[in-house]
Amino acid sequence: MEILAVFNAKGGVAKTTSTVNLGTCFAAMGARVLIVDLDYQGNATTSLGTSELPSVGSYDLITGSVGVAEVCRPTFIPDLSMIGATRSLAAVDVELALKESQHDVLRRLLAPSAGDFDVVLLDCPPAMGVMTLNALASCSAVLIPSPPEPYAHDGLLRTWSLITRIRGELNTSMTVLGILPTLVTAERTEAQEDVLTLMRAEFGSRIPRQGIPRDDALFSRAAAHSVPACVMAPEAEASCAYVRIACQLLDASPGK
Amino acid sequence: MEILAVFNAKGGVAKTTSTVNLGTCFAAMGARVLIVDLDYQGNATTSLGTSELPSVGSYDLITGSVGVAEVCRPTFIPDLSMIGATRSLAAVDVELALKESQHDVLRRLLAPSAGDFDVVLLDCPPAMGVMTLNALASCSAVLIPSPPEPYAHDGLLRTWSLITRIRGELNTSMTVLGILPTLVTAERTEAQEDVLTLMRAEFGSRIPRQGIPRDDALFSRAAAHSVPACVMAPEAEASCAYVRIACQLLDASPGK
Ligand SMILES: Nc1ncnc2c1ncn2[C@@H]1O[C@H](COP(=O)(O)OP(=O)(O)OP(=O)(O)O)[C@@H](O)[C@H]1O
Ligand SMILES: Nc1ncnc2c1ncn2[C@@H]1O[C@H](COP(=O)(O)OP(=O)(O)OP(=O)(O)O)[C@@H](O)[C@H]1O
Ligand SMILES: [Mg+2]
Ligand SMILES: [Mg+2]
Repeated sequence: MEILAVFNAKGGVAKTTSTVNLGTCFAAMGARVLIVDLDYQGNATTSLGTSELPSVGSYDLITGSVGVAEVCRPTFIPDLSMIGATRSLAAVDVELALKESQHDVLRRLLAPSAGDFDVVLLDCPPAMGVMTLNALASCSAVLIPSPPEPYAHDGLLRTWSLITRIRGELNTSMTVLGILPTLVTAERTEAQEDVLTLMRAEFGSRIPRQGIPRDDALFSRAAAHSVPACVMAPEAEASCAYVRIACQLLDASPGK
Repeated sequence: MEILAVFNAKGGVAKTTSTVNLGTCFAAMGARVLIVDLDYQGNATTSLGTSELPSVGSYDLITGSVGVAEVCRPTFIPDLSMIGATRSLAAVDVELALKESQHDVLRRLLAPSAGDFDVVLLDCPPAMGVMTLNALASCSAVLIPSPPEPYAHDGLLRTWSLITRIRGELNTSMTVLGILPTLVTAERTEAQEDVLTLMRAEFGSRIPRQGIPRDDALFSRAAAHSVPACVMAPEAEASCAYVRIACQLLDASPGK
């Protein structure tokens, strides 16, 4: 079972959108997929057929009051299950900080389900808090969505140094699957071109040749209907880009 | 002295961009302005002429080791000063949580400077953490940037209920100056139009008739050069929109 954390400290870079669409693509390719929403905002939870948050979810799992079976729910997509977010996640950092040496408690809680899932995707909040620490210490691989924008580039560098530190101290087997350029506009501005060039110089082959194109109409419609974009319009350029990236990730992932 | 918190729990909605551009407009209109960067990402700090974070900043002020005078720095914009973010802000939530009944410590720390500034702008991180709680308990007014997008609309409703709760329990004199539609594309998609209609139905006159138009070229260039967009291109439509909003806010603010 591969546990893939989707994280970038910067807000609004398409972490949730990438988690939901890649999860859908992996399931369509025959993998048994679980998405765990670790962000109290619950955007991943409301992107897969329901607009309500569940009564029990990832917070209850992490604080130890229930097991995976009690919080895991099927979605309308075959082979794609979800452990949703609940409002109590806003307090999870304090709960986790009080537990002694439980940095990778998420990995231990998910381990009994290794026979049920091939891929687990963790949607992280835009914060370097204790929940994110746990996700990065628990995962086997990490994907960093990042638009070619100056603020996001600052966030990418900070995120990179945090991941490097966690890999050195807490999770030596973690691999960085890559940096995914998102929200890439068709006619890129000069500053966006500069950031993209800088990203390729800094991270080389870790950046796929093509990122995910911006498509406001598709993604705002998909979010409004709680349906992943690649289900709503499978032939759209952005959907095809997610399919292509999903194929590349499945090929690259250590736990294939 | 008016303390204006700029907050929305959702990430990437132009909190920092609005803080920096409104601060610049207020200063140009003759107000003495202070921006306090409360987000460890430090995007506001690197938007006003420097790309480096200072050695001491808002974290040191909040934890009580220095006063405003030691952390307040002028920017290249006349009458606009900045208390920058430092990396240690990532740990500020735990520090603040351990201080008994200090929910509005920020207000008390800024109070001695009431004679030096007319407007203080607080750029908040995309989180409902203890730092945000302090900013909302300390401010005299709050502005909520929010793009007409389904996820951001969810964030807006959650942000609204948090603000209502804090106003009831900790900060009865706080006013909500408004909800600022940001990243408003010229040709709005149907889902964006629906969200905008919903926002107007829910919040009525709290939403200005015109929001801030999206202008990727201008804002990515401005961020790359550490210059506010309304300085880089004062005649651009988005810059004029920030000027118009700044005028409306100055007229509406209780502490004029
Ligand atoms: N390729 C795309 N084209 C257009 N809009 C997109 C695209 N990908 C995502 N979006 C939109 O961009 C916004 C930010 O995306 P999303 O919420 O997934 O980011 P995030 O990193 O998860 O945010 P947060 O930091 O708040 O968790 C959303 O409104 C989403 O619908
Ligand atoms: N009117 C606009 N047109 C185009 N791009 C914009 C506009 N306003 C902001 N941006 C860009 O959108 C991105 C998000 O803006 P910003 O970083 O200010 O949001 P934020 O809410 O402060 O994010 P965070 O939640 O990470 O603190 C940035 O890349 C910024 O340059
Ligand atoms: Mg998200
Ligand atoms: Mg910001």
